[in-house]
Amino acid sequence: MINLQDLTKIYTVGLEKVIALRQVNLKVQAGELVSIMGPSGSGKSTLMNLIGCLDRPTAGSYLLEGQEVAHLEEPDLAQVRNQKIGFVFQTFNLLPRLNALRNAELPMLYAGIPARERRERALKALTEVGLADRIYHRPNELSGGQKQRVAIARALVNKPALLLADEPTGNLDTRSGEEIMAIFQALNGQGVTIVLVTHEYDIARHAKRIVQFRDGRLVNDEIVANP
Amino acid sequence: MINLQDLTKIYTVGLEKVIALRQVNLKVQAGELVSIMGPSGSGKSTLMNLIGCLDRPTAGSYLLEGQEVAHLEEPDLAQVRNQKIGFVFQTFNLLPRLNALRNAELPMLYAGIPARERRERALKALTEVGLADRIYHRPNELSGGQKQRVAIARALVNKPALLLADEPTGNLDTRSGEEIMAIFQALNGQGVTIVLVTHEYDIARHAKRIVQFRDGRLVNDEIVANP
Ligand SMILES: Nc1ncnc2c1ncn2[C@@H]1O[C@H](COP(=O)(O)OP(=O)(O)OP(=O)(O)O)[C@@H](O)[C@H]1O
Ligand SMILES: Nc1ncnc2c1ncn2[C@@H]1O[C@H](COP(=O)(O)OP(=O)(O)OP(=O)(O)O)[C@@H](O)[C@H]1O
Ligand SMILES: [Mg+2]
Ligand SMILES: [Mg+2]
Repeated sequence: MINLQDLTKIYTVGLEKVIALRQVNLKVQAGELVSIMGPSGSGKSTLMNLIGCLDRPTAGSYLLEGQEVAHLEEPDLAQVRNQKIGFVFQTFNLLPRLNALRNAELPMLYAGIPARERRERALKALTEVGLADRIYHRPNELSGGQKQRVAIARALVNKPALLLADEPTGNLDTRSGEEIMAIFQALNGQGVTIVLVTHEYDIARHAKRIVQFRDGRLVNDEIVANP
Repeated sequence: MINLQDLTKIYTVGLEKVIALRQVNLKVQAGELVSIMGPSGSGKSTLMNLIGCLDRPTAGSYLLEGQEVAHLEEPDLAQVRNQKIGFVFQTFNLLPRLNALRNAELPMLYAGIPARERRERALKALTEVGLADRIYHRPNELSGGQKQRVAIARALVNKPALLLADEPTGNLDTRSGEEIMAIFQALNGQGVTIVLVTHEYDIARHAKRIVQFRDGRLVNDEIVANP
């Protein structure tokens, strides 16, 4: 499903170069559930942005379902994103003027889904994450963990083949976090490929495989017993 | 230091009323270190906003260092905030057009501190949280945990008597989170009163007292052995 070879990302800030990812080699098979861990600043969100086609690498190759996407431009990137990928952002990225329901419906607008079905699917996803009684609240009328759960619901509504979740439980109490992981495991059971970044080992262990980053490099990649 | 009596906060969304806090009674002595825990949506950030004088209660009283602040208006509230309180927000609230250094200097501008001292203090705080090599990066050029650490540095620069930290380690790997807690414990050792919201028990246990919220109510308040 995902095949990264020598993937490199260098940011430029003024005269300074930040090597956010260095020659990352990573394969994820369709249907896997993989956790990504590593210190703050080690390149995890950068990796997720590249896998999610939100940004392009400086060097290296990225095959998504066998298609080379490293050199795609918008709007081809946008099409890949909307059709195949659901993304839960580390900082939620909700639209402030839309309520929870409208935020959750957004990916379906791009996919041309009709209004009635958008509403039904968004309601279902928001109910699943425990927000049925908050659907008309706008982001600034929601708690941190509620915003995070709207971001999760939004990532699910297009029934993506690949779900990318960057710290999806970072603002959730332990029990809400476990409820989200149960949703993810159920989706994975239905064949959705999931890559999730987390700094909490109890969350990471839900996956069968944990990949570790440090200073932009992939430094460890192991199968975990008893997820 | 903090004396909340029957503190109540009700939000109105359209025709709906959300009782975010119900008759909360809480005392925090000067020099204490208190952790606040509870499910997503249970009222923790609302409580922090009231204690931090960023919002006013619907009912009840709030004595801060013996002064009734529940009915203060801006700019008196702003003066209390700037002089006494450092706040780490759950969603960081950095200014997107300022780099890390300028974001960290911001509270000192309001306090009338001269430019050279602002820069020195901001540099020191950013170095302490491990961001010396990121001071010229703007928020969108920082990782999630780096943004969080800028928000922490910013809360410290005015040497507040009261530090309020809402999920300060929610985006940090375990080790960076422990480094932040070491900073907080050192400050507490110097007499700074600290109230911190967290959903991770390993972080909460650094405090000697853990207060639990549920559905807007304070439901448990106990001393913790061996922090
Ligand atoms: N401005 C607002 N208008 C309406 N409702 C609000 C507003 N802010 C918060 N709420 C609601 O008040 C309740 C408490 O919110 P609060 O942010 O205090 O929760 P929290 O304990 O910090 O949650 P989390 O752990 O998810 O951050 C939530 O149910 C939320 O939907
Ligand atoms: N747009 C950018 N411009 C310049 N540098 C950047 C940019 N985005 C990220 N960086 C830098 O690249 C490095 C990797 O960032 P990234 O966001 O991938 O880290 P991360 O592993 O997700 O960290 P965290 O756990 O704190 O979220 C960091 O050192 C960061 O400062
Ligand atoms: Mg990140
Ligand atoms: Mg909160």
